[in-house]
Amino acid sequence: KDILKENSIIAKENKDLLKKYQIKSYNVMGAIGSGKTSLIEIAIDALVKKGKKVGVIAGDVVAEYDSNRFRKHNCLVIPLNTGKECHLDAHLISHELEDLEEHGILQDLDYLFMENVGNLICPSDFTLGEDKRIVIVSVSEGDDIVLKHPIIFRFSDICIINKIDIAEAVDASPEKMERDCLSLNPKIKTIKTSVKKNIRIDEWLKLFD
Amino acid sequence: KDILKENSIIAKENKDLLKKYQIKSYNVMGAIGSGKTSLIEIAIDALVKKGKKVGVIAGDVVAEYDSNRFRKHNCLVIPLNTGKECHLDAHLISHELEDLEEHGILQDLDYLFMENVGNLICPSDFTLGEDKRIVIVSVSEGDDIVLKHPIIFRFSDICIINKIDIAEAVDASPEKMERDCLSLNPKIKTIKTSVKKNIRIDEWLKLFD
Ligand SMILES: Nc1nc2c(ncn2[C@@H]2O[C@H](COP(=O)(O)OP(=O)(O)OP(=O)(O)O)[C@@H](O)[C@H]2O)c(=O)[nH]1
Ligand SMILES: Nc1nc2c(ncn2[C@@H]2O[C@H](COP(=O)(O)OP(=O)(O)OP(=O)(O)O)[C@@H](O)[C@H]2O)c(=O)[nH]1
Ligand SMILES: [Mg+2]
Ligand SMILES: [Mg+2]
Ligand SMILES: [Zn+2]
Ligand SMILES: [Zn+2]
Repeated sequence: KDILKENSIIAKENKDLLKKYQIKSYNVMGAIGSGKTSLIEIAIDALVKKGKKVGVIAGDVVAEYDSNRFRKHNCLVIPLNTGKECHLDAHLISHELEDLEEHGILQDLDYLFMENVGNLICPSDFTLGEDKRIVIVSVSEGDDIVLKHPIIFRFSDICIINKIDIAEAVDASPEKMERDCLSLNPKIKTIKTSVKKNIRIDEWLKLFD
Repeated sequence: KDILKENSIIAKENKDLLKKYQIKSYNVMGAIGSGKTSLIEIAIDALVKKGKKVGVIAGDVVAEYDSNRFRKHNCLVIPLNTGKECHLDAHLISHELEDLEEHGILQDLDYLFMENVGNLICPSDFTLGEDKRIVIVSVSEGDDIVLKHPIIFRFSDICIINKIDIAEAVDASPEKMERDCLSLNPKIKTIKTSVKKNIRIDEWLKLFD
């Protein structure tokens, strides 16, 4: 489709721009409420502690809920109201990147996180120019969620299976979810985490070394 | 937009067709894994027990996961592969209804459930011809989920806040979610349920009396 072709052209431009300034970038996708913001917040804190400069583009449907959470951290926050858009696209991102470059801010960044709209369908079609694609699901969505949405897992580099502390309470098997990820995409890296109980958060952080 | 105008025209035709045969219909929307299929299954069983004829249109991204769950019940199952569609639309539904009418099956139904794609953004724009719009969210999505997606709650008749049995485990307040629904839409009917612990399932079933 023309829209997708157009998007990949702009995504390539975004990627080149980020590479020019040696910025590591992450497209963080996932189901609604799976823990995207929580995990990004944790990554930001750890990177800032190591003296890194971090930016985050926060896709909020309305208002600035996630942007406001990111603002509590020592990072650059770029709010993006997505409204009726059910996915971020390269065009939206390119505007923000060009703005930041003009203001001389982009050049300073070491890391850029982009929190996508909560959706396991559309974001797979629209790359943004990221280095790594992360998809975050949680056990509470049901452990058939991976096989129910094969495309996004096939086209992601990393899958986080979050909220494993409540796996029993929702009758879900994180191991099944992990197996399903690998069956769809043998090259995907999986981590079973709990933000609440601090399980494998160190492995999450290792992704950004 | 033309697409939306076109959709409402077809939705009206669907509505008229369902009214012609006195079929009560429900557009069941909600977040991924919030409990849509589980709650519809429970409704089907109760209605079948009362001698009603029930049909369900199951929107599955791929394969027939939800359709296969519905097949275990004594109802008519219409599988619908939505693929990259992030919402059901009136056009898809009209095809199914016309098919059923031609085969003399539609006429027999008393109830029709339509399980929409897991998505809190796009389905609000696309009515299907339903009598009632139900949106199902669960506490595990975070209790800011309602205010984060105002449109779908403004345009729904009923909101189910599910999985209240794990509210504490995910630090969410079902009461806040309920208040937020009513603040956006004073006329919305809310029920705080747990499928797992059988909380207020009787109230869920009362909706279909
Ligand atoms: N029990 C438990 N709850 C968690 C965990 N991680 C996140 N949560 C809760 O899940 C809810 C959603 O977390 P967020 O970080 O806002 O998730 P999100 O994916 O950014 O949500 P959206 O941007 O709205 O799609 C919050 O109430 C968190 O407290 C976990 O590991 N265990
Ligand atoms: N703890 C708990 N788990 C629940 C409850 N209701 C549903 N679940 C679990 O939540 C998961 C998803 O339930 P489904 O009925 O498949 O949800 P859905 O909205 O149809 O999911 P999709 O169609 O994939 O978007 C399953 O693993 C259920 O066992 C509840 O009230 N409490
Ligand atoms: Mg978020
Ligand atoms: Mg379902
Ligand atoms: Zn979409
Ligand atoms: Zn959409």
